[in-house]
Amino acid sequence: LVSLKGITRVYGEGAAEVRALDGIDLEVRQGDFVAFMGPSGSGKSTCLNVLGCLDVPTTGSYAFAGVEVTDLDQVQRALLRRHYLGFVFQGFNLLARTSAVENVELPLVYRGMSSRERRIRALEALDEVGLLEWQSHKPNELSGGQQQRVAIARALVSGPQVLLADEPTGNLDSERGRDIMRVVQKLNRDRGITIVMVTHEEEIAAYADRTVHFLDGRIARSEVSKAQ
Amino acid sequence: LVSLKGITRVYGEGAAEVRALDGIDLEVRQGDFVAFMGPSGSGKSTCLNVLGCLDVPTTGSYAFAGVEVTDLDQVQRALLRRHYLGFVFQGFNLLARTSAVENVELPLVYRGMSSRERRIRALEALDEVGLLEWQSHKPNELSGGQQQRVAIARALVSGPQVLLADEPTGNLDSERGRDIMRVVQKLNRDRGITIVMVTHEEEIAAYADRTVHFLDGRIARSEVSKAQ
Ligand SMILES: Nc1ncnc2c1ncn2[C@@H]1O[C@H](COP(=O)(O)OP(=O)(O)OP(=O)(O)O)[C@@H](O)[C@H]1O
Ligand SMILES: Nc1ncnc2c1ncn2[C@@H]1O[C@H](COP(=O)(O)OP(=O)(O)OP(=O)(O)O)[C@@H](O)[C@H]1O
Ligand SMILES: [Mg+2]
Ligand SMILES: [Mg+2]
Repeated sequence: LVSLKGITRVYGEGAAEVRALDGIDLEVRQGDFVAFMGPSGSGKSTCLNVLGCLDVPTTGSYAFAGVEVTDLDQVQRALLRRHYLGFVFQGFNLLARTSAVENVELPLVYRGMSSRERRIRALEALDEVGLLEWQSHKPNELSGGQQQRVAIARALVSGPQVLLADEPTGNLDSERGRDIMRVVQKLNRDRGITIVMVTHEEEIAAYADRTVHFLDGRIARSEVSKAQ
Repeated sequence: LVSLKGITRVYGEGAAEVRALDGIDLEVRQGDFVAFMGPSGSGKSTCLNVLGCLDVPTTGSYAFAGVEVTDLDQVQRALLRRHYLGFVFQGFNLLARTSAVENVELPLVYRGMSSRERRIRALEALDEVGLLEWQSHKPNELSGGQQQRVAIARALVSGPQVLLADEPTGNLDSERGRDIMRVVQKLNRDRGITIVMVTHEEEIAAYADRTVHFLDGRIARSEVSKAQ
């Protein structure tokens, strides 16, 4: 489904150059569940952003479902994202002035769904992450972990084919983190959703089928998960 | 040093009422290192904000160094904060348009320090969290974990008497999280800085002397750390 070849992402020039990605080769098949781990600053979010068509690589090839994404323009990438992808951002990126349920409904607006249908689906997604009671709260009326769960619900509500999640349990206590991971794992097993998840917690990475380890903008090694 | 008695923090009214803190009694002595743990939404950040004079309780008493904080006005609370406290926010709260070093210098501006002295101290603080090379980067040119470390450096740069940290390692890989915890523990042991830290990771809470467990806006229990 996804094939990265020789991907680099370079910021700045000369002495100030930062090679956020420095030669990435990666294959992800439909229905895979992959975890990205690695030190702070090693390129995990940058790689996820390239996969999510939110960032364009400096060099290299990115094929998604046979389409060469680096050949697409910004409009075409936006359409691809909207159609296939759900994204949980490291910083959540919720709209500050709108309620939790309206934040979660947002991806459905593009699908030409009725407002009644959008509301039902958004409430179901919030229920799945334990936040049904909080649906009318704005982000600043929610705890850090509650905001993170709203971001997760929003990424899932449109039933995407691919879920890209950047540290989705970073602000959650262990029990809640496990609840979310069971939801995510079930989506992968029952509905074949492809998942790429950045995490720095080994117990969370263990829910994936394999873990790719980043170091200094490269992939240092890959490990298959033991416990299933 | 710090004494909370019967603290509540209530949002909304009637059926929509949220009791974020529902009767908190807590004593923290000078030089203590306390961890707050508990489920998402249980009141940890709210309690830390009350301690940090960033939020005013609905009822109850908060005595800081013998001063009744609930009797102070907003200006007096701001002065108290500036003088005694360093704060690491759950969402970092960095200034988006300024560089890492300028963000870290900010607390020192209030101390009437020369700009040369501020710069030296800010660079030392950044060095302590492993970010000296990144001092000129703006927040959007930094990874999530790097932004978190800038927030930590900023909280420490003015040598506060009390450090309040809301999930300071939530975006850091385990090794970097341990580095930060060693810095923090050293400040507590060598310089007697009082530390209250929210975390949801047991290995991080283990650096504290004791852990206070929150549940539904109350303190459910308190545990002394074993390993020292
Ligand atoms: N402005 C507000 N209006 C209504 N409820 C609020 C408001 N701010 C916070 N809350 C609620 O207060 C409760 C406690 O929030 P708090 O941020 O202290 O939790 P927390 O323990 O830090 O959670 P987390 O681990 O998710 O960060 C939450 O249920 C939250 O939704
Ligand atoms: N606009 C930019 N200009 C310069 N450097 C950048 C920019 N954006 C990101 N970087 C750098 O690229 C590197 C990789 O960043 P990335 O966000 O992918 O790391 P990460 O693995 O997600 O880290 P973390 O675990 O801390 O979230 C970092 O060193 C970061 O400072
Ligand atoms: Mg990241
Ligand atoms: Mg919190």
